[in-house]
Amino acid sequence: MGRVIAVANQKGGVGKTTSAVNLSACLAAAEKETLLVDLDPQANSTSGLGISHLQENMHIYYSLLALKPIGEIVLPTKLKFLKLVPSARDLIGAEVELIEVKGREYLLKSALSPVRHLFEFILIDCPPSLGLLTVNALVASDSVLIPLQCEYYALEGISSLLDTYQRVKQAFNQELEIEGVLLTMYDERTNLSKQVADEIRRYFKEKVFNTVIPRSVRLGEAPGFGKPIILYDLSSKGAQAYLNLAKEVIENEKKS
Amino acid sequence: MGRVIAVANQKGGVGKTTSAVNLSACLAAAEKETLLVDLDPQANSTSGLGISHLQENMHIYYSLLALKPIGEIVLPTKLKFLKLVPSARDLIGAEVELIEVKGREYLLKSALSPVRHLFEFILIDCPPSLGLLTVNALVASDSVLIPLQCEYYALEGISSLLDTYQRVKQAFNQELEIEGVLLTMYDERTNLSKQVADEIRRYFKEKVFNTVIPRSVRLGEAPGFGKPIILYDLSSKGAQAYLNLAKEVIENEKKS
Ligand SMILES: Nc1ncnc2c1ncn2[C@@H]1O[C@H](COP(=O)(O)OP(=O)(O)OP(=O)(O)O)[C@@H](O)[C@H]1O
Ligand SMILES: Nc1ncnc2c1ncn2[C@@H]1O[C@H](COP(=O)(O)OP(=O)(O)OP(=O)(O)O)[C@@H](O)[C@H]1O
Ligand SMILES: [Mg+2]
Ligand SMILES: [Mg+2]
Repeated sequence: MGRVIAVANQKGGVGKTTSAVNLSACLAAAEKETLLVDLDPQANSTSGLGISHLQENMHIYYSLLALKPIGEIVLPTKLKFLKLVPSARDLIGAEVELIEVKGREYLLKSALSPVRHLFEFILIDCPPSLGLLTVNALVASDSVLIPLQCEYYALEGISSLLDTYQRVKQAFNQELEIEGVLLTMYDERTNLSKQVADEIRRYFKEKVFNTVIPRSVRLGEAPGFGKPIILYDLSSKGAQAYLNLAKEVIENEKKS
Repeated sequence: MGRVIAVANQKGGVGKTTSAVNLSACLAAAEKETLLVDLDPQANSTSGLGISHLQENMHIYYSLLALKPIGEIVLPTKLKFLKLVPSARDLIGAEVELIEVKGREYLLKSALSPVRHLFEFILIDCPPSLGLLTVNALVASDSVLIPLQCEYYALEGISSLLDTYQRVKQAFNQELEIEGVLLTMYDERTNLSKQVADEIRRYFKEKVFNTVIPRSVRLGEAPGFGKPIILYDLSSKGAQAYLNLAKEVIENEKKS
């Protein structure tokens, strides 16, 4: 049974999609069967992997409503061991529409259960909110990976995120753990990055990944070509960082 | 009657809060009576202006539910002509709780109507979503200011944002216009910024502000001190840019 990891943080623009796309690509490069689930109506993970046109109704919204089995909407990507469950704008209404549905917190968990055994890692890219979509991701997951930008506002959101994590753990998913806190967009030239990183390490201690993702324009360029960083520029700092992160995640999986 | 401007974009981390805080501070520095409304449960505009502890129930959530008049929760700031309507984490539940309330799209508009005449500019900082809070902001506003990061993923979200803008304009607020599109975190050393900026200008033409906000670490440091950039480092590129933006907004207001 593979490990399901939600990539979540309600603070916007902290590197959730960049981490979900590139970590899943690096796990696939290590020949781990990997599935990336795009649970954000912005569908950035979907375009970040080069998928631009979807067939009508062939995306996650229809699987959440159990209208289409996930096995039918899974797409191949440019990497042999990486598959994608795409998202689309229709998902925008889901946060409100799913409120009335029975067992609304478990919709993703039930949609994923028929395919879980096919993958060693399943990553879920979450939208910037603590609404029903993110709650569904946390209920369906074994652990949550928290990207944290080394900026002041990013620190402020931590306690809300941990409240939601605790609430979901107690009410819906006792097994849920923290996979790790990932420092992103770290700029070694600024004091701001150093100060915020120190504070995050004081707060989360050994839960902070050893790998730190540096600010690197190549990471920002890659989505424009629909490629993860290892296919766009393998020699870049960003690619090396996400390859190291994948090693850490694989090591952690072996230990658990 | 003052001008009400929503600062909105569902893409996360594009500079909504940074623009709302610093534009409102610069308008206040030009001695325009200005009100900043924090409509984001993350309450980043609130802390960005140095407000850390709120009295019990003295924030926007209670005004949306018409339990407390906005006049009672407005707070002074370090700038004489700038006032703040603070936010708090309680607002997280609002997107769902307000669905059942009659006239749910007009809650902010009605809450603001008793104080509109007191201010020349009212800015509303929106959360990274197109849910009921952002819809409330658009219904209450004369115009929307759209911060756009010069990054690839930021381009992708434009059409959803314009769809919501059109929908709100037709259904709830015919007067709603686009105040302008603001290019943020522009890094002149990278092709990525130039390419994305060119594409945004092709798409939005004269709606793009002449002022471009450069990437500047001082803008990221200022919130840690609870100060807008003009009080933290007036000589910085970021401060000069937001002062120029305030001039443009004041000019536009005179013309309309
Ligand atoms: N390490 C990095 N170096 C440089 N740019 C980065 C890095 N990580 C992410 N970016 C860029 O920063 C922007 C924000 O990242 P991303 O979209 O991954 O964040 P997010 O948390 O998924 O945002 P949202 O909250 O909207 O879902 C994107 O344009 C991305 O390309
Ligand atoms: N021009 C700039 N130069 C450098 N850093 C910036 C700039 N503008 C914003 N930032 C920083 O980038 C981060 C994102 O900006 P901000 O929080 O204002 O975006 P937002 O759109 O309000 O995010 P959210 O979607 O979470 O509400 C913050 O840490 C902020 O300090
Ligand atoms: Mg994202
Ligand atoms: Mg914000």
